[in-house]
Amino acid sequence: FQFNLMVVGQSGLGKSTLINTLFASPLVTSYGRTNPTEAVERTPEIKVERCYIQENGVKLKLNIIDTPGYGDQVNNEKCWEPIVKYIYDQQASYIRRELTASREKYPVDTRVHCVLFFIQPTGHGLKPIDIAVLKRLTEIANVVPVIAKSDSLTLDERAQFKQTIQAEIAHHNLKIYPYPNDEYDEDERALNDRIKSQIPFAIVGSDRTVLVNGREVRGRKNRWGVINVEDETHCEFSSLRNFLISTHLQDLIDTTAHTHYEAFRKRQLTA
Amino acid sequence: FQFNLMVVGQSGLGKSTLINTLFASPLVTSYGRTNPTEAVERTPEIKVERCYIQENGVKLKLNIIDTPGYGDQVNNEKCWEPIVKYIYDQQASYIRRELTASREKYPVDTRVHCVLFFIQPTGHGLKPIDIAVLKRLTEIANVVPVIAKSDSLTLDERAQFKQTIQAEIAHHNLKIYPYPNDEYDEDERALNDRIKSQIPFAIVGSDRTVLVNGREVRGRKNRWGVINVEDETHCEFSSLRNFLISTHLQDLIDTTAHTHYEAFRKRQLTA
Ligand SMILES: Nc1nc2c(ncn2[C@@H]2O[C@H](COP(=O)(O)OP(=O)(O)O)[C@@H](O)[C@H]2O)c(=O)[nH]1
Ligand SMILES: Nc1nc2c(ncn2[C@@H]2O[C@H](COP(=O)(O)OP(=O)(O)O)[C@@H](O)[C@H]2O)c(=O)[nH]1
Repeated sequence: FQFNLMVVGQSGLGKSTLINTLFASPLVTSYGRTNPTEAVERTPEIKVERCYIQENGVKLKLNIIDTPGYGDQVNNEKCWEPIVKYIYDQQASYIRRELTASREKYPVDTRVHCVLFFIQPTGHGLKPIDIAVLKRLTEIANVVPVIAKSDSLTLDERAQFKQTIQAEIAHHNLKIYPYPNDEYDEDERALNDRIKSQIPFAIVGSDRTVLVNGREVRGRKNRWGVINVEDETHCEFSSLRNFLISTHLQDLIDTTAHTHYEAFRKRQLTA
Repeated sequence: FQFNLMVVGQSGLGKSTLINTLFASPLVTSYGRTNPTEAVERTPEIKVERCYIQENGVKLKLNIIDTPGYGDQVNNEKCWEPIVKYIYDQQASYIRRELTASREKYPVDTRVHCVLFFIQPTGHGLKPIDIAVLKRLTEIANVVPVIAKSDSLTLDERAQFKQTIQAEIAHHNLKIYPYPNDEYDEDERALNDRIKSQIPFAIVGSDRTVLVNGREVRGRKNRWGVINVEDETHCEFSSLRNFLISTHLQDLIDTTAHTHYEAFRKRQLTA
C-alpha cells in the first residue's frame, strides 16, 4: 500500500505535531521558526517525509507532504498556488509513468490521496482565506478538514463551531470528502452520513507522552488537567486515525485514481 | 478618571470575551459571525462601549474600543489603517477641544490610552502581519501585547513562546509599553523590569462562571479540567487587570498625553 497524505493550514496549528502523533514517531520537524532574526518572507519548500508503518498486519508505505503554513503574509493572494502545483505535478508524473511503465505492474504512485485541512479554532467560522484555499483544493483532491488544537474549545463551543463550519461548507458548495455515492448500499450510506456529521474532526496532537492511570499516552499536561489524545471523550484523534488508516484508506486511494486523476487526465487529453 | 482602552487582533482570539472578563460584565458582543451566509468581505466598524466601574473606591469612566479582527482577508495590505485613523482622530479632536475649552477645566478625553494587542498562541512567534501592525501602532500609542487563549499552551510552550516574542520585539525595535524612563528610581525601574519580563501577559478570558471549591469564578470547563481565569497558576489575567486598572492606569494616561499626544501635536504644528 502506498498512501500519500498532505497537511495544509496556517503555521502554528499543530500540523507537524499531528503527523508525528498519527504515526507515533518523530517523522517531521516543524517549519516554525525559533530564530527571531530569520527572514519570514521567504516561502519554505514543500517537504516530503517517507516512512513505513505496520497497521493491522499490513505494511503501509507513507509519503507525508508537509506544506509550509499559508496565510502568514500580509498579502496572501495565490498562496495556494504552490500547493495546487504540487498536486498537479504528481498527477502529471503519474500520466508519464503509466505511459512508460509497460512491464512494471504498478507505476510509483505519488498522487496526493488525502489533504488534511487544518482550521484555526476561532470559535466563529472559516476565514476568507480558508474558503479561498478550500475552493481550489476540493476541486482536485480528497480534502478532509480538521479542527486544529481543539483542546482550546469547550464541548459546547466545539459543537457550535462544527455546525457553523458544516453550514459554510454547504453554503459555498465545497466538495468535502467523503463524497456521496449512488452505488452505496444502506449500511455504507449510513456510515458515510455518520462520518459526514463528525467532520471536521476535532483533533489534538502531541509529540510528548503523559502518565494517565499509570500508562504512558500521547497527551498535553497543564495546571488544570491532562489531555489524553487517545481518549475519545477528549478529542476525535482516534476517529481521524481510524478513518485515514483503517476504514477509508482504500477509498481515499481509489477516489484519487478514479475521480481526481481521471478528471486531470481528461483535461490533459482535451487540452 | 477617563480611561480609553482599545483591543486589536485577528478575529476569534477572544478580544470581546476578554473585555467582558476584565470588567466583569457583558459590555460587548463579539464581531464573530454565526451566520455562514453573511458576507465576510465587508469591514465592520470600530465599536466604542462606554461604561463606569468602581475600582478601589475610585469611579472609572471607561471607553472600550473594540476593533474588528484584522488580517482575516486574503489580502490584508493596510488593514491597520482604520485603527491608525481612529487613534489620530481622537488626538485631533483633543487638539480642537483644548483650543475651544477655555472655561472647561478638562476637555473630554477620548485619546486611546492603551492598545491591547492580541497574539495568536501558535507557539512559533509573531506573524508578518502582526509585526506590520505593531510597527505602526507602537509609534502612536501605548501598546501592551498579550498572548490570547493562553490555555492552549503548556507552561513550557508558554515560556518558550514569550522568549521568542520578546526577542522579536527587540529585533524589530518595537517600542512596547512600559517605556524606559531615566527619571525612575531603583524601585520603579525594578518594577518596570519585572513587568517587561512578564509581557506579553498570557491571558485567558471567560464570560461564563464555573464552580471551583464551591466558589463561582470566571473560567472554562473541559473534560480534563477547569481553568480558573483568576488563578495565577493558570494564567496571567489577574496580573494584566492589576497592571491596567491599578498600578499603571495613571502612567498610561500620562504617557499618552505627554509622549504620544505631544508628538502628534508637534507634527500638526510643523505640518
Ligand atoms: N493546544 C495544542 N497545542 C498543540 C497541539 N498540537 C501541537 N501544539 C503545539 O503548537 C505548537 C506548534 O505546533 P506545530 O506542529 O509546530 O505547528 P505547525 O506550524 O502547524 O506545524 C507547538 O508548541 C505544539 O506543541 C494541539 O493539539 N493542541
Ligand atoms: N480557549 C479559549 N477560548 C476563549 C478564550 N476567550 C474566549 N474564547 C472563546 O473564543 C471564541 C471567540 O471569542 P471572541 O471573544 O468572540 O473573540 P474575538 O473575535 O477576538 O472578539 C469564543 O468561543 C470564546 O468563548 C480563552 O481565553 N481561551
